[in-house]
Amino acid sequence: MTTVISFASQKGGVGKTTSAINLSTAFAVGGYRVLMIDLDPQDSVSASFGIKTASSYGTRELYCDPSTPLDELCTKTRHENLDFIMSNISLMADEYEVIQVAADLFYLKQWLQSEVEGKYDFVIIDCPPSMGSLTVNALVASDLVIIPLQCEALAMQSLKRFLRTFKELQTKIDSHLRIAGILLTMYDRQIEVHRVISQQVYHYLQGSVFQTIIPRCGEIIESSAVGKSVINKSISSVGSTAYIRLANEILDRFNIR
Amino acid sequence: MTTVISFASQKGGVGKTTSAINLSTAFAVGGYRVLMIDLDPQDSVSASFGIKTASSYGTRELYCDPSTPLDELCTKTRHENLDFIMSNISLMADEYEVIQVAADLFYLKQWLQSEVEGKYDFVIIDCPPSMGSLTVNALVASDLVIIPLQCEALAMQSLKRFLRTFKELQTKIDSHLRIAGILLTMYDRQIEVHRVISQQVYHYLQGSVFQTIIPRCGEIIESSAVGKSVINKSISSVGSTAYIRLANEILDRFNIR
Ligand SMILES: Nc1ncnc2c1ncn2[C@@H]1O[C@H](COP(=O)(O)OP(=O)(O)OP(=O)(O)O)[C@@H](O)[C@H]1O
Ligand SMILES: Nc1ncnc2c1ncn2[C@@H]1O[C@H](COP(=O)(O)OP(=O)(O)OP(=O)(O)O)[C@@H](O)[C@H]1O
Ligand SMILES: [Mg+2]
Ligand SMILES: [Mg+2]
Repeated sequence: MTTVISFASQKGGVGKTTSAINLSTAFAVGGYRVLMIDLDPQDSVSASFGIKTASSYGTRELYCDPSTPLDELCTKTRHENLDFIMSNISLMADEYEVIQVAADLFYLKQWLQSEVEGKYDFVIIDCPPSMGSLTVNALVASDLVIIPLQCEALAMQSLKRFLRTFKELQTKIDSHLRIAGILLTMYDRQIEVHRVISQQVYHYLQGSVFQTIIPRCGEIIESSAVGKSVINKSISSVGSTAYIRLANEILDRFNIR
Repeated sequence: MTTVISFASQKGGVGKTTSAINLSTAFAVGGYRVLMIDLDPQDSVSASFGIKTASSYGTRELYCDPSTPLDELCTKTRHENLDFIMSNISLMADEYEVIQVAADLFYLKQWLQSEVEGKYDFVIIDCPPSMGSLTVNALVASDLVIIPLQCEALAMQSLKRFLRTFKELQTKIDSHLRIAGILLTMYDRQIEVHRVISQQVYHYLQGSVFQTIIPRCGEIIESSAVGKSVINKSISSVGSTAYIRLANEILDRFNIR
């Protein structure tokens, strides 16, 4: 049984990539086999793992040359339990080609079912900051959709729009779509706006907010600068502890253990 | 003579909207007539000005019903010198329709020349966090392209990719495209990564970095939460002072006064 998790948000810079990297690492360290997929043309995942050489295969082949075997699509990381499919759609022409195929919103779901099901315990997808066809591919393919939220006004406004669009997708595309929860990220309890907005989120969305809150954490910025997850670089930091707690909360809350 | 300025970056959450809002306000307070255009489906500009009611006209009509008169497209702000065109492409169907028209990469440039030239001193465009057709429309239409940069590793990696794509645009679409400069935002000199990355940027990009640096500033978070620019809410804050200094640097550096 493979559980597919997506980190999605139209708002930029809210911790989608950071959360995807660190949750993947937490599961890999915990003994689960994890495949990450980077759907963001920015290619942040490889930078986060300190991988500088562009792989010859990745997201482009997943969409445009599906006969490429899975183990050729994957790039290895320093963890034996963690592989990832690099976002190699850096040229505008590649991106354009991929988006044509992704217009079939069920493409990724079908590919995962036929190529990946059973080979990994988790598939974790990092999405670009948009609501375009690649993000919708990820939402439709996911068992759990996690929405990182920075507790600031513009991110809150963007979340409201995202939830409206999500409802549109549920009625028009796939009624099984479900949000697993909202994850508060970069939280600084000394900033009043953060306290006020987090209270609003709990008040309006109660059960769909993860109990685990990811605090603002300097070691996260440092670890990303040296191409490591914060779990690898500073295991006792508040950031690392929070992501390990999140992994456990997900295992418990969704009976995955 | 109307000067068109775009804030563009594929990286999310680096201060594109915050910079567009505050530079617009700085120019308006200084007596210049300013038109903002929000090309981001997230509609962050209206939230930043505290405008809650969706306007019936905006970016959608600019692209899909160009016979709509300019003054009907505009939403007024509390400044008499500052109007904006709201991003009213919140439904997926609207976004899809606009993107079809924006496939003509010179569309916005031609619309500005025929409808806006001479009516405002500045047009300031807020872009979405992507390198899609709406962003390219803005780049092609701009006299000055400003790239906000957060001094963290993932933003730096994304900047490198953005500059590569920009070169592709210069050779394939429009050789006149020029970057006015890179604007360091949310800078916190107590964070070592911020100091190291800002040094790298100065070293590699010298003349194309604005002297003005926008520091991390709590009042910016607060002002956005109450729907005001930081210049309106806390004129003496470090954030407000920095954006006023940026306005002056732009006027001097590009002989606009
Ligand atoms: N808890 C945290 N504390 C401090 N900094 C953080 C934290 N989480 C993420 N960051 C930093 O904030 C920046 C934005 O995070 P990240 O790139 O993961 O967001 P994103 O949503 O993936 O952005 P994009 O929308 O561009 O894909 C990065 O520089 C990252 O290192
Ligand atoms: N100098 C600053 N100091 C502190 N916070 C800031 C600063 N500039 C912007 N912010 C806050 O950081 C968040 C991201 O800024 P903003 O939304 O302007 O970035 P953006 O690049 O427009 O994001 P997106 O990619 O989603 O469009 C906002 O909540 C904003 O209030
Ligand atoms: Mg990301
Ligand atoms: Mg923005």
